[in-house]
Amino acid sequence: QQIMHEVYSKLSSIKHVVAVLSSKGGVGKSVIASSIAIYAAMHGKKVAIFDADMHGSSIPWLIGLRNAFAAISIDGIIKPVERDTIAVLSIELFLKEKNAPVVWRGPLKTRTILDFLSRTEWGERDLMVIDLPPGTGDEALTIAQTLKDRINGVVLVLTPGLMVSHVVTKAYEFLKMLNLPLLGTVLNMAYFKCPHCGNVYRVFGSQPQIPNEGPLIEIPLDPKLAEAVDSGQLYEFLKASESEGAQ
Amino acid sequence: QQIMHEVYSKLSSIKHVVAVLSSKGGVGKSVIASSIAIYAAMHGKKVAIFDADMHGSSIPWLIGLRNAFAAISIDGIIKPVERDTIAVLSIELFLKEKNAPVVWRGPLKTRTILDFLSRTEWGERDLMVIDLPPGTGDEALTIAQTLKDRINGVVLVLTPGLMVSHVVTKAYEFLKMLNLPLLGTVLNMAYFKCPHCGNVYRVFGSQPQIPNEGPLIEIPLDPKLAEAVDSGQLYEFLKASESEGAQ
Ligand SMILES: Nc1ncnc2c1ncn2[C@@H]1O[C@H](COP(=O)(O)OP(=O)(O)O)[C@@H](O)[C@H]1O
Ligand SMILES: Nc1ncnc2c1ncn2[C@@H]1O[C@H](COP(=O)(O)OP(=O)(O)O)[C@@H](O)[C@H]1O
Ligand SMILES: [Zn+2]
Repeated sequence: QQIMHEVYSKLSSIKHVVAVLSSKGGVGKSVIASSIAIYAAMHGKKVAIFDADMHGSSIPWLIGLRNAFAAISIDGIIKPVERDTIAVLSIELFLKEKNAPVVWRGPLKTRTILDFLSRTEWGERDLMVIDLPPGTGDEALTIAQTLKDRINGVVLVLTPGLMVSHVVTKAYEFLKMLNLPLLGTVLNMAYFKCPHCGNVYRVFGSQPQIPNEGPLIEIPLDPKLAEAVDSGQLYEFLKASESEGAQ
Repeated sequence: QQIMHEVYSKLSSIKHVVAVLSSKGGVGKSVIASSIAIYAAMHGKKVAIFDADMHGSSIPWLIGLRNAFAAISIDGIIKPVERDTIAVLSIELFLKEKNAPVVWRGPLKTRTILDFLSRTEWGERDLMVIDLPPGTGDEALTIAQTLKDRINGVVLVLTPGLMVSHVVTKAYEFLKMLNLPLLGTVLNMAYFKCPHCGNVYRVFGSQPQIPNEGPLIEIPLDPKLAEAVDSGQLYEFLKASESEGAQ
């Protein structure tokens, strides 16, 4: 189909494509996706990050571009917004009123994702990171079906707790169904270490029970990370604590 | 339209309808929705809970029905699964393989929600709680448009942090757009109190900045609640700690 051809040609100058997925919301997908992009940029890579979450797009906020606007030229070409060597595209960058909800049904979300992928000039990039919304619906399906030959790997994100493991196991099954390679799993908010007395608590419950393919990276629940996110300073936070580097 | 008529007739024996919404995932919507239903049942009310989250349905797990199955009779009538005085309906109750992902696009999700609402025999109920998935997409839109004259109020759930506030403000706008009344807001995981030294930490960042209409209820990040959820013992946990009662 014509649009697939356009998508592949627009992505032809991107070396690697990684998607960040979880069937569960609020586990830290956007923070992890942004951290991967920022970390790669800190190591001299040219990066693109595509926010496929139409209803809760947080990528511009996390990259420090919360008040930026993307533009579409009269011939329909979309230019992403850049910060250092990271090019960002998100529906949020097109909202005049940043608090406005995107109240769209599936077909419109799908068409917008295909529009974004087929009309954006990303330029030369070493890596593209795709942040997916929670669930295995229109967005994840469209990205998986459109980019199945381009996605090099998927990072799965979850938090502790058996109920969350149950829901995130569905994401593993989704990857198998669509033949997408799993790069590794991030167990986020794995524990909280009291800064005062040093006691460690698994605040969200048991260790996950998930099909354990590839590396498992644990990230603690860290109030300093939350503060950095609050103030849109994730970039600065990661620079200062090189060790936190998610991937 | 014919289906609207069927929906209203199936809900005619339900006194109040409350929806639980957040444009952000993982904030505790399912835990709050289940807690409201369990709390009402503990006080002698007849309750129904409808899980409109197709991709991450956790309600059967939370009500202690994770291995239960719902049935459809040959004339197409759906009977919810009951525990005490709570009737539960969720896509999860129809999955033979409970780990299977529901990989559906918007139109199929919409049709399933309308099917569930127009064919389920709820019986006499004092209260119906509707758990919505994150976002302002097909599910929230279908429920809001179909039940706009039946929904008595919406409970909004969020966690601390300015980025989450930004995304959840979109849910407030959504309620205004659709003229749905706001009952109150639950600030979940508001703080963590170290069981050992008593220090209190706002692990997710700043107090939310949201349009503050109606009461704001704060619930702490509580490892005991997470453990109860893990083992499907939310019912027992709430009974034991009457004080925790969410609403
Ligand atoms: N390890 C962590 N420690 C503290 N806060 C975190 C951590 N990871 C994520 N957060 C916070 O949790 C919230 C949800 O993260 P987000 O990346 O938006 O999740 P998702 O994209 O899965 O919905 C954000 O407010 C973020 O600041
Ligand atoms: N106050 C709390 N303290 C500890 N854990 C909580 C609390 N509220 C929710 N959780 C845990 O957080 C996770 C997400 O909750 P859930 O209700 O599934 O969120 P949502 O429905 O918004 O995606 C679950 O594992 C649940 O056990
Ligand atoms: Zn302590």
